[in-house]
Amino acid sequence: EETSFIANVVHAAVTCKENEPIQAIAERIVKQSVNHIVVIDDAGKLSGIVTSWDITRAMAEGRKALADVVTRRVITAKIDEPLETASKRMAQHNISALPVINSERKVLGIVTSEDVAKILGR
Amino acid sequence: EETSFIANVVHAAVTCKENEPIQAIAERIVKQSVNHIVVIDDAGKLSGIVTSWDITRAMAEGRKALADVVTRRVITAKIDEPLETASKRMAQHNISALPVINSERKVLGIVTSEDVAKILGR
Ligand SMILES: C[S@@+](CC[C@H](N)C(=O)[O-])C[C@H]1O[C@@H](n2cnc3c(N)ncnc32)[C@H](O)[C@@H]1O
Ligand SMILES: C[S@@+](CC[C@H](N)C(=O)[O-])C[C@H]1O[C@@H](n2cnc3c(N)ncnc32)[C@H](O)[C@@H]1O
Repeated sequence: EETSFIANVVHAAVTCKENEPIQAIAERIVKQSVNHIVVIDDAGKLSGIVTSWDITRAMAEGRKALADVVTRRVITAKIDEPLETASKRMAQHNISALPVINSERKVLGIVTSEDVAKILGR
Repeated sequence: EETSFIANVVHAAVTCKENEPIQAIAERIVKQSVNHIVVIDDAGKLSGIVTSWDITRAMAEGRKALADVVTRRVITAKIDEPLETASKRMAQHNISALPVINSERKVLGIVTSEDVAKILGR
């Protein structure tokens, strides 16, 4: 097996801005059929991540504002790193996606555990 | 690389019954830190699946009853099949988990794309 890199599996991230209501984020998750929404600022830089798990937590805890459920300390990946390293990082943190960013924290895309699992089934 | 089987990665499924309120399911997803809840009947047999994605859809569409969001036609796996086959099935249906059942549809556990991704990072 030759080594896969993030560049081989990364795809466009579905994004949102800080000031969007939770309802709009929930609708985007459903419409785009994804579990992860990357929060970006006006320059396209990473400012957080919100997932269907976070929306579920908002419902479970009766929280209404996006700022209450967004994860700020985001675990990320670089475009040129081996997929194996990124998989280990997801496993270590019990997370199912890594936004891919450049050295200026601009969001280039996202890699999910579903993308990685597809490699095994190739 | 030797072949992995479902038996090597299956783990206990977090379950619920048909008559539980959506709020209780949302709380279980958060408390157990999972994305997939397998719906079982009183004999422990498979009757559906509900995920954090479905809870997000309930919020997006203002649905209140579990019966409105549960997925009934569940794609499953068998304990003795190769993991590669199961990975292909998840990719084909764009889903991130497979309840593992026996010939009587009793739920033995679950395999997620996160479990499969961990194999790559091993
Ligand atoms: C800890 S996981 C538990 C459930 C499941 N393993 C999953 O990934 O959905 C759920 C939490 O992880 C957070 N999360 C997802 N991807 C993340 C990432 N790349 N960096 C930091 N947190 C992340 C989500 O915002 C959510 O609060
Ligand atoms: C089509 S996926 C799209 C988002 C993402 N790929 C994921 O799996 O969460 C979301 C839907 O798949 C359904 N689903 C998850 N696992 C399933 C399974 N094993 N069989 C049938 N449907 C399943 C969920 O109930 C939910 O309605």
